Parts: sequence; structure tokens; C-alpha cells
Amino acid sequence: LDDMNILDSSIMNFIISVEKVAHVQPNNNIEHALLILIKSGYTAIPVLDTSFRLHGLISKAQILDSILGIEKIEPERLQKTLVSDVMTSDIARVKDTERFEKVLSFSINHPFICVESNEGSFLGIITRSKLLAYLNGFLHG
Amino acid sequence: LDDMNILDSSIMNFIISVEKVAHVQPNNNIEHALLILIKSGYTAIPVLDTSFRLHGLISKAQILDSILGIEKIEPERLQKTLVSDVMTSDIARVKDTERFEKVLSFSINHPFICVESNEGSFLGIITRSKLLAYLNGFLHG
Ligand SMILES: Nc1ncnc2c1ncn2[C@@H]1O[C@@H]2COP(=O)(O)O[C@H]3[C@@H](O)[C@H](n4cnc5c(N)ncnc54)O[C@@H]3COP(=O)(O)O[C@H]2[C@H]1O
Ligand SMILES: Nc1ncnc2c1ncn2[C@@H]1O[C@@H]2COP(=O)(O)O[C@H]3[C@@H](O)[C@H](n4cnc5c(N)ncnc54)O[C@@H]3COP(=O)(O)O[C@H]2[C@H]1O
Repeated sequence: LDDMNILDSSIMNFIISVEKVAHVQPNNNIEHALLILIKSGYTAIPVLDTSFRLHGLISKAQILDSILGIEKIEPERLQKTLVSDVMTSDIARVKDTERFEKVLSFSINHPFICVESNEGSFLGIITRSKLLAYLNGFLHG
Repeated sequence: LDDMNILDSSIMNFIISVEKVAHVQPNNNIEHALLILIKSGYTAIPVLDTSFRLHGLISKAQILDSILGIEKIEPERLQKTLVSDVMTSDIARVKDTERFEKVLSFSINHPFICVESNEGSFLGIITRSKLLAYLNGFLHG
């Protein structure tokens, strides 16, 4: 059980690949994004353009905040506002050549980490659930 | 670095104590719950009664699902529906005498675990973030 190896190991086995990742596009409206979020059941998902480049992530919280007026919910804002108006672009992202150590440290403050190829193509996400399942197995070595 | 010890260690140091945990009561309406969830910024929070007994947890997703009619959002349901109508009572919960091993295995599928005293009084929660921060430190031994 060599602790140094685990920190230094590749992240390829942890990636949930792009075709399994729920996502929306920057120019979708937030009504579409809210439907995708509710249907997928996720709190937040990546924002990818049609070339599968990563633009940010969008969460239910951001959408709810943007339709909450002073005294009531304003559903009409759902169609007028775009994902790109509401999303956060400050996200946890790594290249696929990155090591486990970096992804583990990102996971302390981020429920998932986005993985890109060296050319900037979105490859998938690494979730806390997968990291914890792996660490659980590792400690029962 | 003895892996057996970590699995066997106490969970007391990981608990975010009750006064720091955002929560709602079973007989609150879901409009109040949604405001607490939006203000606190959390995806889901525990449901505690006035004697601090744990009844379940409630999430933004559950509230959104309950106000989504067939074609539109129905804000009027926000005031008529109670937390107890919408919450889930099937949650990850342990006694404070439980060990790290159990909490780690729960964390694979649960973003947080509720901790209760032997008498059934809610003591706080253990989050994935705290477990990952600890494991990160442990592996850098
Ligand atoms: N449909 C489902 N089936 C089974 N368990 C489910 C589930 N939806 C959520 N969970 C559980 O709840 C945790 C938190 O999900 P959340 O949506 O807040 O936060 C998620 C979500 O924002 C994102 N995510 C996970 N899988 C995704 C996917 N396939 N596409 C897009 N985003 C995803 O990564 C975050 C962390 O995910 P993680 O798996 O660590 O942790 C998940 C998982 O343990
Ligand atoms: N105000 C804030 N400041 C800094 N970071 C924040 C934050 N709100 C959320 N985060 C980050 O986002 C993660 C997911 O939060 P979420 O609300 O989906 O899921 C949370 C939430 O449902 C619950 N939770 C955490 N702290 C809570 C508290 N004080 N009261 C009630 N519920 C809490 O436990 C879940 C896992 O929390 P965890 O800390 O592992 O993971 C958090 C944390 O890394």
C-alpha cells in the first residue's frame, strides 16, 4: 500500500465520459436549462458549446436566483435569460494528463471536476462519489 | 500510517454541529423551506422538529418538482404544501458512537450524513468536503 503512488496515479479511470454527462449550451435559455436540471436530477451541470468546448457550469440555485424578483417568482424571466447570462465560468477544470493529487484537492471544494484534452476538448467529469468509492476501497486495501 | 486506525477512528471531529446546520421544521410550508434553501445556498438540508429530532431531509429538487404543474410553475402550491409532504425520510444517519468506516461508506452515495446521540437527539452533519479534506491530509501523511 504505497501512499505516494495513489497521489501520483492517472485520473483516466475516474472520468465519467462526455456522452454520459448532462449538459446545456451557452445560448440555451434558462427555462430549457431548468428542465434539463430537473429531469437529470443534478444540482449543477457543465455548459458546453456545439464543439464540446467547456464554457462553465450552471446550477438550479443560479437559475432560481435569477427568476426571484423582490416579492415573487417571475417565471417570464425563464425564457428571456440565457445560460451564458447566469452560468459561472470559474470552475474546477484539469487536463487529462493531470494526476490524482490535484483532482483530490479540487474535490474538497468542488462536487465535480471537469476534464479536458490538451487541445481543450471536453472529455468528461470526475465526481466526489467516484473518488470516495475509490478511497474507500484503497483504505480497505 | 496505519490504515486500520483511520477506518476505526471516532467521527466526533468531523461533525458540523447543530447550531451551524441550516434546517427547517416538518410543519413549515415549502415556500419557507425554499427561502431557507436559497438563502443558505445548500442543495438539501435536514428537517428537525422543535425538540431537535431528525425527521428527514428536504431539497430544492423536491420543492421544484412539487410546484411544477403539467405546463407551468404553480407558485400557489408553495404556501399550501408542507415540508412533511415533500421531504424524504430515507436518509443517511448514524449515532455519534459510530466509526469513520461507516461514515466513509455512506458518503459514496450521500453528500452529507446526519449524526444523532444515542437518545435520538440531532447533533450535526458530516459532509463529503470534510471527509475529503481529511483524506487529502492523511494521504500526504
Ligand atoms: N441520478 C442519480 N443517481 C444516483 N445518485 C445521484 C443521482 N443524482 C445525484 N446523486 C447523488 O447525489 C450526489 C450529489 O449530486 P448533485 O447533483 O448535487 O451533484 C452532482 C452533479 O452536479 C454532478 N454530476 C454527477 N453526475 C453527473 C452527470 N452524469 N452529468 C452531469 N453532472 C453530473 O456532479 C455532482 C457530484 O456528483 P456525485 O456523483 O459525486 O454525488 C451525487 C450522487 O451521490
Ligand atoms: N456556503 C458555502 N460555502 C462554501 N462552500 C459551499 C457552500 N455551499 C456549498 N458549498 C460547496 O458545494 C458543495 C455542495 O453543496 P450542496 O449544497 O450541494 O450539498 C451540501 C448541503 O446539502 C449539506 N450541507 C453542507 N453544509 C451544511 C450546513 N451548514 N447546513 C445544512 N446543510 C449543509 O451537505 C452537502 C455537502 O456539503 P459539502 O460541504 O460536502 O460540499 C459543498 C461545498 O463544497
